[in-house]
Amino acid sequence: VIRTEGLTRSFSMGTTTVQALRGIDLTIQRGEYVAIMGPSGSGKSTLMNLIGCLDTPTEGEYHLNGTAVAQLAEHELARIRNKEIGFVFQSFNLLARATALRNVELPLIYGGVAPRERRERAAEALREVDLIDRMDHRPNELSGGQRQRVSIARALVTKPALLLADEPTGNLDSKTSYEIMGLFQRLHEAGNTIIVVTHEREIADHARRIVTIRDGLVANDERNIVP
Amino acid sequence: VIRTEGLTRSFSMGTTTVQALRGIDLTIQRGEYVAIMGPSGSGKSTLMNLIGCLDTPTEGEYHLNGTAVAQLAEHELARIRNKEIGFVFQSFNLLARATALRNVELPLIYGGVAPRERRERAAEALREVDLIDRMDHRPNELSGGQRQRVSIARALVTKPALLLADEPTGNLDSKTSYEIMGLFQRLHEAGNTIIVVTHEREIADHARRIVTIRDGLVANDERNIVP
Ligand SMILES: Nc1ncnc2c1ncn2[C@@H]1O[C@H](COP(=O)(O)OP(=O)(O)OP(=O)(O)O)[C@@H](O)[C@H]1O
Ligand SMILES: Nc1ncnc2c1ncn2[C@@H]1O[C@H](COP(=O)(O)OP(=O)(O)OP(=O)(O)O)[C@@H](O)[C@H]1O
Ligand SMILES: [Mg+2]
Ligand SMILES: [Mg+2]
Repeated sequence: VIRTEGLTRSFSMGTTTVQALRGIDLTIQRGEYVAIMGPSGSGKSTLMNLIGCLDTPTEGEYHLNGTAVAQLAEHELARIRNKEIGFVFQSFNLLARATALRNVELPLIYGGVAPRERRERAAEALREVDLIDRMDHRPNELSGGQRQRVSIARALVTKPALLLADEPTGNLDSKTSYEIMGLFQRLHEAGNTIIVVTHEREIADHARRIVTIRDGLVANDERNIVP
Repeated sequence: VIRTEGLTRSFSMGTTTVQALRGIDLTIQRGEYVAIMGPSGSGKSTLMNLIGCLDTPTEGEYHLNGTAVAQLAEHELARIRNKEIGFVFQSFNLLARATALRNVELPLIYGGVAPRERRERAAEALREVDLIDRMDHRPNELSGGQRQRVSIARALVTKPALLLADEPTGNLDSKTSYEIMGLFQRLHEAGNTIIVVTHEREIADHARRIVTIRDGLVANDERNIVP
């Protein structure tokens, strides 16, 4: 379960302060499928980075599975990020000097999985995003959408209990997007929690709940009847 | 006018070769508004980089305004890229250590515009993409869609005769996308040529012609009645 209270994140820049989040109260149960929408600059990625334990709030509380994240030691946070959370970054965040396969293997390397098993699982994840024939390409030898799909494969390779996907289809054509949403659906049906940031309504419509962020606040939070 | 004949681009990777473009014949008249669509990995960005004189083909010919680009000296290519072409990159390509304002000023610095005028024109371009209040932020202090809009402002600041925009709205919500398409429309109405790569039909529908690329070839090329 994800529970935030009064979650605030400010960035101080010299003389001015940018308030990216101004007090977010949000509860997401285990196994939910939530879409987060809102205008460019409204605070969606900032919220995802806090939920994913990649950043700390300026004020407010964040409880993950009943534990206050602020109280957790760094090694415990690292364990949660590696074993329980899969993160698809809006800017992909791939290692420039590693092949597609190596990038997908990374979470398994951190998790201490044996080399042979991790290569097989990484290859399988690349097969699922239809990129097995690009496994030896480095990021600058891939198209924009292919880089995005490598980043998706990396997030899915650990079959995470919580998938956080920030604009996962921004660079993909409709057919490829549809295939990626099918992968998310399968992860969801296995009982995992999915949170997707998107600006595309067709993508949000796969979720059963749509949260709208505007100017750092929750503007709307409604159930979505999946068409 | 843009005219390509048998345009081919191959990437050799050790023992294998990836044929990104397999012979593209395309003619685009001055003042046209063309959308390029196609699956992820089909060759759209590779084609845009060739049209924008940022890359050279493996085979085939490319004539820009009646001149064979292959015959042009580097300083002449640099002049064309700076004065006549505006490029919105799929991965934004902003300078990490420069502010938003400075990034937008760059083409004007290369073009030898006086400091005061170039700052005013760059600020005006940022105002047009609704980012004047972020002009002092560096890229890592901006949201994904804000970085994209800085990259759009940089491409528009020279009021280019040819605008090449590669997935310009991938990270933008509908309202912001609509505003950006309004800016492109204005540039088009002033008689300039616009080529937009997109996977969103609503974006392609602003163009009067849609070219579909599939597996490195032109699969379809049709007039589009703007709704
Ligand atoms: N430097 C390179 N070395 C090897 N292969 C490359 C290189 N650049 C691109 N490719 C390959 O060429 C093909 C076309 O790439 P391109 O970037 O043009 O596709 P695209 O249509 O823009 O895709 P997307 O919609 O995902 O951005 C891809 O399959 C890609 O893997
Ligand atoms: N490191 C930072 N320093 C200063 N301001 C920042 C920083 N990171 C983000 N911001 C600002 O905080 C606000 C929220 O950013 P955020 O990335 O969360 O937006 P977003 O909703 O994900 O937008 P997009 O849809 O464009 O990706 C933006 O206005 C941005 O300029
Ligand atoms: Mg974002
Ligand atoms: Mg591309």
